[in-house]
Order: sequence, then structure tokens, then C-alpha cells
Amino acid sequence: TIETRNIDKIYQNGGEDLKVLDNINLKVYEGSFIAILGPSGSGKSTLMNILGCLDVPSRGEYYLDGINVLDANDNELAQIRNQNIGFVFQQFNLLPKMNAIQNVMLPLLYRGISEAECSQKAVDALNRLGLGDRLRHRPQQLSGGQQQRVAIARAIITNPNLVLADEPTGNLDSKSSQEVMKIFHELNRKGHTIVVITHDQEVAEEIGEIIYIRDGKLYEN
Amino acid sequence: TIETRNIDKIYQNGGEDLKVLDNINLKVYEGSFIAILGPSGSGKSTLMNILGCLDVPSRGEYYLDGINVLDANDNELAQIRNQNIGFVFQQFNLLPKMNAIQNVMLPLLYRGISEAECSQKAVDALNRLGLGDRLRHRPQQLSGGQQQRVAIARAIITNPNLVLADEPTGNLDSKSSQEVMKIFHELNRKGHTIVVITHDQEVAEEIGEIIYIRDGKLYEN
Ligand SMILES: Nc1ncnc2c1ncn2[C@@H]1O[C@H](COP(=O)(O)OP(=O)(O)OP(=O)(O)O)[C@@H](O)[C@H]1O
Ligand SMILES: Nc1ncnc2c1ncn2[C@@H]1O[C@H](COP(=O)(O)OP(=O)(O)OP(=O)(O)O)[C@@H](O)[C@H]1O
Ligand SMILES: [Mg+2]
Ligand SMILES: [Mg+2]
Repeated sequence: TIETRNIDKIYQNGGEDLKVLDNINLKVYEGSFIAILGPSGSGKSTLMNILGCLDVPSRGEYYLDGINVLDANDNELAQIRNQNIGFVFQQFNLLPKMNAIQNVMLPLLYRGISEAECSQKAVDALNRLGLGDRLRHRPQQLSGGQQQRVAIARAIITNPNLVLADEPTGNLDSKSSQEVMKIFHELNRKGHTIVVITHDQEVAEEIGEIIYIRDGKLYEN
Repeated sequence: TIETRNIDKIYQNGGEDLKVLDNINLKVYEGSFIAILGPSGSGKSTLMNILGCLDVPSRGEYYLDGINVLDANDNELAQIRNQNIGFVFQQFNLLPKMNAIQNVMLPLLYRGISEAECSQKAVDALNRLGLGDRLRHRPQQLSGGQQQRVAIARAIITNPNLVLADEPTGNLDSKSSQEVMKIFHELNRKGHTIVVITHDQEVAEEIGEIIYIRDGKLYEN
């Protein structure tokens, strides 16, 4: 379960304070599937980075499965992230010198799983996403949509309790988008919690539970 | 006018040849507005990079306003690009150490225009794209959609004859997308040639003339 209490995020740019999240109180129960919608620049990625333990709020509290995330140290945070959370970044963040398989198997290698097993699971995940013929391509040898699908494969490879996906279908044609959403629905049916940021109305409608952000404030559906 | 003749693009990865563009014959007349659609990995960005004189084909010829682009040297190519073409990259390619204004004014500085005039034009373009309150933000201080709009402002700042936009609305909410398309329609009404790659059905339908790519081959609408 995700629970935030009175979360603000303020950036300080040379004297000027910019509040981009304003008093966010969000509760997401285990096993739910929610969409976050909002205009460009409204604070979606900023909120997602905090939920993913990649950034800290300026004020407020965040509890992930009862753990007070803001009290945890860096090692504990890395552990929470690697054990619980799969993250699809808006700009992919793939490692440029590694090929598709190597990028996807990385989260499993961190858990100490054997290289042979990691590689097999990575190949399986990439095949599910239609990239069986691009396994040894590095990010700059892949199209935008292919890179996005590698990023999605990496996010789901550890079968995480919580998947946070920031515009996972932004660079994908409708057929590839449907494949990705199918995978998220399958994970959700198995009890995984899925949070998706999207601008795609079709994707939002099929998810059901929608939360809106506008100028850093949350509005429930 | 754009005219390609029998263009192939082949990547050589370790002994294996991968043909990603196959015998492309495309003619785009001055002042037209066309959309290019196709599945992820089908060759859209590869074709666009060749049209934008950023990459060369493995075989075939390319004539831009009658100039045989493949005979031109690097200096001539840079001149053709800077004088004629505005490019919106799929992954923005903004300069990380420069702020929004500096990124947008760069193409004009290359033409030897005074810094004061460049800066004013850049501010105007950014205001048109709804970024008047983010002028001094660097790319990592902007959201995905805001970065995309900076990239669009940079592409149109020189009022180029030819605008090549690779998924210009991929990271934008519907209101921002409509703003961008409005600007492209305005440029097109003034006689500029606009080529847009998109996965967004709504964007493609409003453009009218659609070209499809599948497995590196072109199919006219
Ligand atoms: N340097 C490279 N080496 C080998 N293959 C490459 C290289 N760059 C691109 N490719 C391949 O070329 C094909 C076409 O890529 P391109 O980027 O043109 O696709 P696209 O139609 O733009 O797709 P998307 O909608 O996902 O952006 C892809 O299958 C990709 O894997
Ligand atoms: N380092 C920073 N310094 C200052 N402002 C920032 C910084 N990073 C982001 N911002 C601002 O925070 C706001 C929220 O950004 P965020 O990336 O969360 O938006 P978003 O809702 O994800 O938008 P998009 O749909 O365009 O991706 C934006 O207005 C942006 O300009
Ligand atoms: Mg974002
Ligand atoms: Mg592309």
C-alpha cells in the first residue's frame, strides 16, 4: 500500500521558490490499478519519482507497506526499490553501453541471481514485448519505441509488487501499446499494484480508476 | 521539394546485415503537410534522419529543392540544414547545460544574428508554446512535455521551409498537442512544408495526407 501525507515539493532556483506539488494526500491499496492524468508540467513525474523512492519531498510523509520511507537510509532505500518497485522512466534511462538483454537483466543481477538465469528471464521478457530480434542491440541501435519496450521489460523482470510507469506508451503505436497494457493487466490480475501516468485517453479509460493532477494538486475522479 | 530515389538503409551488426529501409521512393511537394505512420521499429526515424541530412542512405539518391544532397560536403550540408530545415527529434536532443532560451536561440546564432535579436525571438517562440514561466530552466529542470515544446520552439525559430517533426506530441497532453498542431498548420498555410511522424490517430487524421511505413517499405494512403 502507498500512503502519502501532506506532501509538497518545492524547487529553489536562485532565490525563487517553485512549488510543484501542493499538499498531496494519496492512498493506493495493494492490488489496485490506477492512472494519473494531468497537463504537461503539472507534477506527475515529480510525484512518481517520490513514490518510487528516487526523490524526496520538501515536506510531508510517505509510507510504503507501512515503512516510513523518509526515515530509511540510502541502503535501505535501495533495498526497498530493488525488492518492491519496478519503474518505467519517461525518458527510459537505459545504460548506453549495454545491450537490451544486459539492460533488462540488471535488476536481477543486483539480487545475486546467477547470470544464466538472469539472461534467460531477460530473453523471455523481451520476447513478450516483441523484441526477440533485437536482443543484442544497444539503446542507440533501437528505435524510440523499442527502447521504451526494453525499459518496460526491465521494470517487470523482478515481478515487483508495485509497478510505476511514466507514459509507458508515449512512443508506441496502438498495437504495441495494447501489448504493454495487456502485460500490466496480467500483472494486476496476479495482485500487483500498477500506477500509470498517461496522456492517452484510451489507456486511461481502460484502467478505470483515474486521479487528476493540475498545478501540483490532486483531484480524485 | 523532397525527392528520394530507391533509398535503402542497411545496418551492419557483427556480420549480419539488417535492412531497415527498402527501396524508398518518396516525393513531397513544396507547401504540403504529410504524416508518416507505422509500427514501432518500422523505419520512420531512420527515414526522417536521412530527409533531415543527419544520416546517409546505404543506396539511392536524395534531392532537396533540386540539390543532390549526397554529393554535398559537410559544410554544404550544415548550410542546407541551417538554412532550410527545422528538426524536432524524437528524444529532443536539448543541450543540457543551456537553459530554454539559449537552446531555442542557437539556430539563429549560427546565422550570425545579434544575440539580443535571437533572445527576443526565442522568448516569443517559447511564449507561443506556453513556456513563458520556464525561460531560464535547463532541460533537467523541465518536465518531459516541456522539453518537447522547447525542442519544437527551436525547430521553428528560423522559420524553415521544411519542418521535420518526429512524434512532436508523444509527451504532450491533448491541449498542448493541439497548440503544437495549430502552430504547424499556421506555418503550412504560409507555404512551409511540414512532415510529421506520429502514432496519434487524431493528429494523423487532421493532417490529411498519410504515408505508411511497414518493415522499411512505403505505402501511399
Ligand atoms: N545503429 C543501428 N544498428 C542496427 N539497427 C538499428 C540501428 N538503429 C536503428 N536500428 C533498427 O532500425 C529499425 C528502424 O528504426 P527507427 O528508429 O527508424 O524506427 P521507428 O519507425 O522510428 O520506430 P519508433 O516508432 O519506435 O520510434 C529498428 O528496427 C531498429 O532496431
Ligand atoms: N529541477 C527543477 N527545478 C525547477 N523546476 C523543476 C525542476 N524539475 C521539474 N521542475 C518543474 O516541475 C514541474 C513539474 O514537472 P513534472 O516533470 O512533474 O511534470 P509532468 O506532469 O510529468 O509533465 P509532462 O507531462 O510534461 O511530463 C514543471 O513545471 C517543471 O518545470
Ligand atoms: Mg512527466
Ligand atoms: Mg522513431
